[in-house]
Amino acid sequence: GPRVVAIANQKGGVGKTTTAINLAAALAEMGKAVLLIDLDPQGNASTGLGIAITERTLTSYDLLLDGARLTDVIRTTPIAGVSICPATTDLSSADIAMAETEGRTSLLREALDAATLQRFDYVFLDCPPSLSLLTLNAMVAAHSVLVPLQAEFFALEGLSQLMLTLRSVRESANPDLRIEGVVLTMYDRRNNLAQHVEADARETMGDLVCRTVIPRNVRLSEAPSHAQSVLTYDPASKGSSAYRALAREIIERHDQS
Amino acid sequence: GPRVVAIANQKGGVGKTTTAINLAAALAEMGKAVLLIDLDPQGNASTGLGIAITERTLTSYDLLLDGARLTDVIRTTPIAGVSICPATTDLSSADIAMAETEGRTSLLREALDAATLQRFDYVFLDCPPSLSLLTLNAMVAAHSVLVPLQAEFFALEGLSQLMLTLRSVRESANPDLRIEGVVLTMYDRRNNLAQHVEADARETMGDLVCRTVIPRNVRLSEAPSHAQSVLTYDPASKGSSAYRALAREIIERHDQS
Ligand SMILES: Nc1ncnc2c1ncn2[C@@H]1O[C@H](COP(=O)(O)OP(=O)(O)OP(=O)(O)O)[C@@H](O)[C@H]1O
Ligand SMILES: Nc1ncnc2c1ncn2[C@@H]1O[C@H](COP(=O)(O)OP(=O)(O)OP(=O)(O)O)[C@@H](O)[C@H]1O
Ligand SMILES: [Mg+2]
Ligand SMILES: [Mg+2]
Repeated sequence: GPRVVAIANQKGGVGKTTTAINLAAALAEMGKAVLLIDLDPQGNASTGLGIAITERTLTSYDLLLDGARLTDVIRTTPIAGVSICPATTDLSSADIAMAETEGRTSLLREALDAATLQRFDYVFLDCPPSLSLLTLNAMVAAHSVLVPLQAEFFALEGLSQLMLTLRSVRESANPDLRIEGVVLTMYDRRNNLAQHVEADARETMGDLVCRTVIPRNVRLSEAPSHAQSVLTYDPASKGSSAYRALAREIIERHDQS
Repeated sequence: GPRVVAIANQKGGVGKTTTAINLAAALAEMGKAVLLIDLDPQGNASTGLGIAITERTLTSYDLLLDGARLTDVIRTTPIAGVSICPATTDLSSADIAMAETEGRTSLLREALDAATLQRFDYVFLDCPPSLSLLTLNAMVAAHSVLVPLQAEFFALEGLSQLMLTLRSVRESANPDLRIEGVVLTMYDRRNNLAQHVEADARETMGDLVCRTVIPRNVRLSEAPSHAQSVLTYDPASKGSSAYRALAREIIERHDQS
């Protein structure tokens, strides 16, 4: 079956959705089949992949709480090789609804039926900016967690809390949960603070920090308004080459593990 | 009593905490007394104001759920005129704990006792990046909401959902809730997308969009690692002059309303 990777960091605006969309597109470009599950009530991954609100009839909310079948929620996107379970703002009531449900952190794991997932190589779970039940569900369902880390002071502060949460999920519900990697995002080489954050991250996390660093590149923030990944919006951009390099690095890590 | 302003936007990383800290410092520089209540489990506002983890004995969690008195939770910060109710990661379990409590969206409003607040001119509520019970508590307790809006596509998408939530809070629990303003953040004039977002926001929100625009300025992201506001870290920076201008604009708006 596929490798299920949660893309998570409770710090907001660090590049989770941008990484989910563009890494999925880069893997698809290399012939992999990728399913993206949008677990963020903002639905940014769904919008960035061109799914209009009116087309989001069955969503991640239905998958988690209304017994919808995975195969019915999955839909194609304009990117060949990338499919999605879309999200709407309904998902913002999921946390409270799940708080009152038995087995509330394994609802997603149970919804991901192996037969439907057979045809995918990767499943990405785009998480909201919190350590809520939605993110915990993703961590329980995943084989590994990819952590986008913005090269900023506040972002570094949250990393140790995220690692503590991963450890407690590993001990309580998902003993096989690994760290896929920590990927530096919005990196500006001219900025001292960014260099400090990188040095700090590599010192504390070692080889878990990906070799590939995603630079700050305006083409990445423009692409979603055209419902494209950066790979087709501006194939020669620094953003495109960075996510292609990250895709190769992820495949290499996957093959080794 | 003071004007209570929630600084909210469910989109992550748009400058909520940066605005809370630096606007508070700019108002204090003008002689106002400001209380900042950190409602984000990340505790970024507490860290940015130099409150070490070991010094956060009583926190916003205790205020909301353990019956701690506001006067006991408030502590001073290194910035004259700025006090804080600090937060720790304990707050991340607040949502689930509040979900099971009677009157769960007015816990903060009830904890803000008027006698203690008398000595302040402004109370800022720094919200987490979600429309969770913590943010709803802030909207129920506040007179108005200040919305930092990053000049980016995904950030604009969330604005209408935020406005819907404000309307439903106004209808259900807080009829006087107003919009203090929408303030554009991390604005880069050379960037087409930013200009589009500004034009779009001014067209849909009109005068609610503040005249003051906060430019992208690396000094703003460096200041918190020195536990200073940008006003003392680099008083002559673009970030400092922008937040001073925003403070003057807020005072002007307050005087008119
Ligand atoms: N490398 C980059 N260069 C420039 N802009 C970027 C880059 N990565 C992301 N962005 C932009 O920064 C903003 C934040 O990124 P994104 O929305 O992907 O983060 P997120 O972690 O998913 O946010 P949230 O916490 O709200 O879910 C977006 O407007 C996005 O377009
Ligand atoms: N005008 C600016 N120029 C440059 N950097 C900025 C600016 N405003 C904020 N930042 C930086 O951008 C990052 C996001 O800002 P901040 O943490 O204040 O956003 P937030 O909305 O509070 O995030 P969260 O949703 O996680 O609470 C921080 O690292 C901050 O230092
Ligand atoms: Mg996102
Ligand atoms: Mg914040």
